[in-house]
Amino acid sequence: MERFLVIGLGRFGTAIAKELVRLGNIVVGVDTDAKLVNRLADSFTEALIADVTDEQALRELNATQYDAVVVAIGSSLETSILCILHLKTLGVKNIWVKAASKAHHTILSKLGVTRVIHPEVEMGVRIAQALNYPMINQFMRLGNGIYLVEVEVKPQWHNKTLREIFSQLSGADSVQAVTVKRKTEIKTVLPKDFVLLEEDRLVLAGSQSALKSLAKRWF
Amino acid sequence: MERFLVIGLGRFGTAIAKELVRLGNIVVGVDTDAKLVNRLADSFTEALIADVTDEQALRELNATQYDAVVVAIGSSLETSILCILHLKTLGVKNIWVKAASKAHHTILSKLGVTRVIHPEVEMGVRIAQALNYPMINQFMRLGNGIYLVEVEVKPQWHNKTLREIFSQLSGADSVQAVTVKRKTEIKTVLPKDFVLLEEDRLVLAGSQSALKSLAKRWF
Ligand SMILES: Nc1ncnc2c1ncn2[C@@H]1O[C@H](COP(=O)(O)OP(=O)(O)OP(=O)(O)O)[C@@H](O)[C@H]1O
Ligand SMILES: Nc1ncnc2c1ncn2[C@@H]1O[C@H](COP(=O)(O)OP(=O)(O)OP(=O)(O)O)[C@@H](O)[C@H]1O
Repeated sequence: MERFLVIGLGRFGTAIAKELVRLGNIVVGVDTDAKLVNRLADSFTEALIADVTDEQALRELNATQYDAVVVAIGSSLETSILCILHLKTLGVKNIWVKAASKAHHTILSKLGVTRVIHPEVEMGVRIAQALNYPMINQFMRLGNGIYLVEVEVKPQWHNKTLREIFSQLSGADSVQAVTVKRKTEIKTVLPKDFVLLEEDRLVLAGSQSALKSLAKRWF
Repeated sequence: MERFLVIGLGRFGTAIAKELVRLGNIVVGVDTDAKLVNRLADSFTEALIADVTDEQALRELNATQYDAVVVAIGSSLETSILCILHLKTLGVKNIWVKAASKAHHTILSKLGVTRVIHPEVEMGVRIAQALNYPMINQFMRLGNGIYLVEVEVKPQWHNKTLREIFSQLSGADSVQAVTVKRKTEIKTVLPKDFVLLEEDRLVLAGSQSALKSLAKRWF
């Protein structure tokens, strides 16, 4: 069981803290807003009121005992930076921080943190990709321009073989069917005459350009 | 080439608009903040100053000509809701909207939009999962509790066969190796004596509980 300290209980910090609790971890949440802390008291292992720009308050939180410390303070650059400075002085090693701008990101990197997150920007990019490729439900980037994508199985593909489906889509030769999830089973051996059923989930792999040309012909 | 209208050019809206441009689409950005619009004028096909709570201004934007309209206004519930109301009156069908709270989400659903997004919450959940499973780089949910995960290939696995690796990890029998990406190649046929090399990326599939028990023994 791991222990996490989450500083700043806005939408982003609270979502992290709640999900870490759901995954079975010990989570202590900290914020200066007493009303907020009281409201969230039952959602975490512990919820504490503290001003993290005060080094003494951070020392009392015993921040080095945690597997990771998350700092999710967005609207005040000064607060976020001071907090990180104090955590580093106390010897905290694993720090994940929200950044609100490129300038904020640069300062955080110079101070030395484990990971900088821009929630709005990272989600914005994902949403744009979902708008641009409506037939792709989710994807994984595997490096060297190779992607795994999970695609909508169109009704006209039901009870058709992979050979039939791929022959309709020219340019498909550089895309491979990787796996089909059928109910609770994962099928990894996919011969050309494998037949797709209605509730199947199909995962393909290929280069970005091959998948793009496939996507344009998809709909 | 598709056409998108992005209303509200904060961090989230701007990230969507820029990524849609990068993917080769026509993108028109709209905001009431003239300074912001001027700064972003070269990043989009067009950047316009307008107050979207004014139905006449929206009518002049010809919002129905777009494949989708994104409304990325977070801090004013009233502005977001009025904008959606006008878009629906004008007959816009495909509307994706940022929500800032559960109450906001409920109202948007009642008005009838295509998709509601909580960028901070959705990113918060992803970050918590990355903190909880440090060995998993990315994942896909395939339904029925089945996941695809891309995992770190540990140095002690280099030049070892899949048989050797999986025998070290008990409980691994219910997890399947789905694909290995090696440089620009995707290997989908993975016999037990397949040897992993240093820069390989390994993708596994299994139920959440099987992957969880594997993860705990991983490190
Ligand atoms: N000095 C401080 N010590 C502890 N908590 C603080 C301090 N300053 C601000 N906070 C808290 O951090 C939380 C998040 O801060 P803020 O509102 O700046 O972030 P945000 O990025 O706008 O939030 P969201 O995650 O909702 O987008 C708030 O609940 C605030 O009370
Ligand atoms: N009536 C309006 N018409 C057009 N644009 C507007 C209107 N009201 C607000 N905006 C713009 O919407 C943008 C985003 O709004 P807001 O700051 O409320 O969202 P946010 O969710 O806090 O942003 P972020 O994406 O940075 O988290 C701002 O740039 C603002 O100028």
